[in-house]
Amino acid sequence: MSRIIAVANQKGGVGKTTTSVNLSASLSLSGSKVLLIDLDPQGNATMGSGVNKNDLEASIYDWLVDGVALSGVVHRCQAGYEVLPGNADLTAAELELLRQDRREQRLKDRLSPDLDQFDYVIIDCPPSLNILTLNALIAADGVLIPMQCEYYALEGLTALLETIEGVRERGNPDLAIEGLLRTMYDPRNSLTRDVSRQLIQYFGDKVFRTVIPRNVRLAEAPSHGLPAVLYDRHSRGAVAYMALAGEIRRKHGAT
Amino acid sequence: MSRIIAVANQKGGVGKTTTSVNLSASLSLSGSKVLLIDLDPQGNATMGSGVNKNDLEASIYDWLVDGVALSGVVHRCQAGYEVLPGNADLTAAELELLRQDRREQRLKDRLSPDLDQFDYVIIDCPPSLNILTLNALIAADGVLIPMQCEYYALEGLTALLETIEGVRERGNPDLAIEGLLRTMYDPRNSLTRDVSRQLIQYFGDKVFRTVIPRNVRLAEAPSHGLPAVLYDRHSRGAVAYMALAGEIRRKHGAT
Ligand SMILES: Nc1ncnc2c1ncn2[C@@H]1O[C@H](COP(=O)(O)OP(=O)(O)OP(=O)(O)O)[C@@H](O)[C@H]1O
Ligand SMILES: Nc1ncnc2c1ncn2[C@@H]1O[C@H](COP(=O)(O)OP(=O)(O)OP(=O)(O)O)[C@@H](O)[C@H]1O
Ligand SMILES: [Mg+2]
Ligand SMILES: [Mg+2]
Repeated sequence: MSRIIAVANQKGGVGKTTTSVNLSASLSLSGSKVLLIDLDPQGNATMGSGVNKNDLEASIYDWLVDGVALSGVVHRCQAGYEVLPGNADLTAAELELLRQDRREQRLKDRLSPDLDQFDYVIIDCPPSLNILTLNALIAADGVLIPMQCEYYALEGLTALLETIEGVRERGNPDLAIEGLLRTMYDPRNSLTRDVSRQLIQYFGDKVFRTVIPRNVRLAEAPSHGLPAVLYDRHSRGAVAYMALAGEIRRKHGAT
Repeated sequence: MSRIIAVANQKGGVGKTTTSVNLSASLSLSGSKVLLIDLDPQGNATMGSGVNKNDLEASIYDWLVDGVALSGVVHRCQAGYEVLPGNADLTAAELELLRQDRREQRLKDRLSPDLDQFDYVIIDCPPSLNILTLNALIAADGVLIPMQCEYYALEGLTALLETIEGVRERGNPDLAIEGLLRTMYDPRNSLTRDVSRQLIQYFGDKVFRTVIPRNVRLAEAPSHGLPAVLYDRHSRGAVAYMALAGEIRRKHGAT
């Protein structure tokens, strides 16, 4: 049974891509078959996985809009997971989807024939609650919410939770919250500790025990086209993402 | 003569809102008449200016789409600038604009009757190259590009510069680059220094001399509904934004 996890938060720069790439790599290195879908026109998860978004024969646009087979678009990455690469063509896909019927279900429909090949499908979402993110939420079993422990990120949670509630009513009643992941966590910073305390107060065990520290190796790894778990596997950032993968596998019975 | 500055970068979390709010406050405290426009459905610039986005009688939607007069929507803030508040209704405005004819010119058209009341109009853009950001670029005299000195932000510059070039061809030939602003700058971090060197190499004097340091007071101020230049005017973050306001005023002859 495969599990589809959307990594989403409309607040920008909270660690969606860093989480998607390093979680995919960590799950893959511990034996799971993983597909990483880059649903952001910025194409960061693609570049961060070592695939050049500007030099693709086929991209997620061809698969999502034109119906090209998955096997004709994916790239296998050094850490062993497959990536469905994205680039600026996704902006055109957004406008194209707005014109169609079942426009929110498109990703779910396109995924179903290939789903049984993977244990996990990880979807990196853009910083917006647009039709692309809605497609990810309709297709997903769970939503992983990366959270910088700062005011604007906390303030934006309400809108995200309302959108998730709306998706449950409109097409995906079983959409669960996989968890809230504290990222770029700096324990010396009282604002960070304060927001973290509020998260645990409101969300309890929906907050992952694993906390991702601020660690420069996580920011350096993408320029080498590698996840941190390969670029510097003993770094605090890499170790934290391996721990996150373990926490997720235990939740769903390791696959 | 008023100057319209769009603060834009599709990369999320690079400091667009923090720059918009603190630059508006700094220009206002040094005597300029300033309008801050919140064009992001997240409504962060609105909250960061002390206006409750969830309790508005009228928002930017009413002004932009329904043609309500500016004086009926703006709020005067403690630092003296006016804010045109935004909230999630902007997502509906986006879909509404896509249906209209002069859809990219709407903001420019709506601004022109009130422009002579202000020395500066600062537009906080969402983390996307969508119809809202396009409206800001069509209306603007200059684009201020906040830049975190990290790989994904550097990598995303090409797409942003191509969009700016497209806007010059399609409707705003005089659109200038106000400057690239290095934000959350940590000089101890070799990745930051490295990316900063590349920015100066490619963009020369288009890179602002003023550098905004990473400073926790900038992240704390929004939870008090205040710009940092009021919350803690002697902090390194506040001083840097006052210096940026000075650099911009000198460029255009202080107004
Ligand atoms: N734990 C961390 N420690 C240090 N740097 C980090 C960490 N996580 C992410 N970063 C860096 O912070 C920046 C933002 O992270 P990232 O791009 O993953 O966020 P995002 O939510 O995907 O952004 P966007 O909203 O643009 O999609 C990147 O430059 C990344 O390399
Ligand atoms: N110089 C700085 N030092 C420390 N923290 C900062 C600094 N600038 C911004 N921040 C914090 O970093 C986070 C991101 O900044 P901000 O929200 O202004 O970026 P943005 O580009 O507007 O994000 P979005 O893409 O979501 O609109 C916020 O929590 C903010 O408080
Ligand atoms: Mg991202
Ligand atoms: Mg912002």
